[in-house]
Amino acid sequence: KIVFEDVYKRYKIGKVDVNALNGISLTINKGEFVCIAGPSGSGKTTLLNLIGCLDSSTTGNIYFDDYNITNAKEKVLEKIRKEKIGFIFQSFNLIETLNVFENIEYPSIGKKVNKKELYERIENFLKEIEITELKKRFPNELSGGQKQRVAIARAFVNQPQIILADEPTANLDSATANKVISLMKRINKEQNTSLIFSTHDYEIMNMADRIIRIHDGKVKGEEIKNG
Amino acid sequence: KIVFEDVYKRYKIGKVDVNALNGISLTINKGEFVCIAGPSGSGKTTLLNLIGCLDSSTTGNIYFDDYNITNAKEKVLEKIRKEKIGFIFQSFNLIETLNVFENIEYPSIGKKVNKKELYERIENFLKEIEITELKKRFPNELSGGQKQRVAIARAFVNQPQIILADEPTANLDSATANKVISLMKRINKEQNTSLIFSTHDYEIMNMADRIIRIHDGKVKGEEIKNG
Ligand SMILES: Nc1ncnc2c1ncn2[C@@H]1O[C@H](COP(=O)(O)OP(=O)(O)OP(=O)(O)O)[C@@H](O)[C@H]1O
Ligand SMILES: Nc1ncnc2c1ncn2[C@@H]1O[C@H](COP(=O)(O)OP(=O)(O)OP(=O)(O)O)[C@@H](O)[C@H]1O
Ligand SMILES: [Mg+2]
Ligand SMILES: [Mg+2]
Repeated sequence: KIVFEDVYKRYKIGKVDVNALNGISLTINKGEFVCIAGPSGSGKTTLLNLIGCLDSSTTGNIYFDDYNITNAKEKVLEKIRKEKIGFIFQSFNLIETLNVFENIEYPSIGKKVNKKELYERIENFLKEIEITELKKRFPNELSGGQKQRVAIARAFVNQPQIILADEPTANLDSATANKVISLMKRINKEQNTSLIFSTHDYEIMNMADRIIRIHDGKVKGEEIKNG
Repeated sequence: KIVFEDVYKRYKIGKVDVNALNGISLTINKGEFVCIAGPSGSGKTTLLNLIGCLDSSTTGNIYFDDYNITNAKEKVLEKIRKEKIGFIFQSFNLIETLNVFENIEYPSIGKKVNKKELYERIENFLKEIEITELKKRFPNELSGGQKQRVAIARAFVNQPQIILADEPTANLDSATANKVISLMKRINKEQNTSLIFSTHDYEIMNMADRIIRIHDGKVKGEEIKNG
């Protein structure tokens, strides 16, 4: 469960203050599929970065599973990121020196996992999102949408509590996007994984439980989809 | 005018050949607005890279304004790129050490242009796509969609003959995308600038004169929109 209490994220550019987040209060419950929608520059990536403990607020409080993480130490934040959250970034962030399989395996490095089960899980994801034949390739040998699907598989393979995805289908054609989103929705229901996505894609929004609309760093509205 | 005659682009990965382009023949006429549509991995970026003289075919011939550029020297290709083509890349390719204004100005560096007219043109683009207040920012101080719009303005400001755009609205919300595409369409008509876009966006496809559908590196169909 995620709670934001009047959160501001302010950047200083020269003498000007830019409020990327401008007094955000919200609650996201475990197992929910929430879409964050809004125009370019409205604060979606910033919001996801704060939920994901990748950045901190300027003011306001953030709670993760009832624990106040607003001023938590980096070690605490890192533990949450590694153990509880899977990320799909707007720019994919694949590691150029690792192949597809190794990129997907990477979040599990250092964890006590059953290797056989892990590799089976990876193979299943590769197959479901149709990138099995790409598994030995390196990121510079992939198309944009292929990289995006690798980033998607990597986010899920560690079975996190929460998936944070920043425009996860922006580079995918409609048929591929539908396959990917259906897979995600199924994981959401079977494993009670929370999905928090920013998106401009109406088809994703239609699949969500709830849409939170933001504009100029504020929540402007909310819509329950499957109540 | 662009002509492809049975063009193949083949990569070798280990012992395996991958045909990114698999026998493409096509003609694109001056002033046309053409969309290249197809699923992820179908060859769109590869095709755009060859049209844009950023890469070369494995086999087959490519003509630019009736000149065979298939085996042209790098100096010739560079001249075409600098003087005739504006690019909007899938990953934006902004220069991190230049601010927004400088990034947009950059393609004009070294050309004999009237500075006053150039700066006026830049200011007009900034205003039309609503990024005026961002002009002193650096790329790491921008959202994904803001970067995309900077890349768009940069492509147009030099008044090229052809704009090549690889999914130019992938990171934009619908309203912003419509503004941008309307601007592009207007330039297409007023200046007879050819627009060659890859896209998954049906609204862009609807605005094009023609859609070329590719799949597994082959042309699979074509649709005249505004005949
Ligand atoms: N540098 C490369 N080395 C090896 N294979 C490549 C390379 N670039 C592209 N490919 C392969 O060629 C095919 C076409 O790639 P391309 O980037 O043109 O696809 P695309 O249609 O742009 O896809 P997307 O919609 O995902 O961006 C893909 O299967 C891709 O994996
Ligand atoms: N590092 C930064 N420094 C300064 N300003 C920033 C920074 N990151 C974001 N901003 C600004 O904060 C605002 C919100 O940015 P954010 O990236 O969250 O938007 P977004 O909703 O994700 O947009 P998009 O849909 O274009 O990706 C924007 O105006 C942006 O320019
Ligand atoms: Mg963003
Ligand atoms: Mg591509």
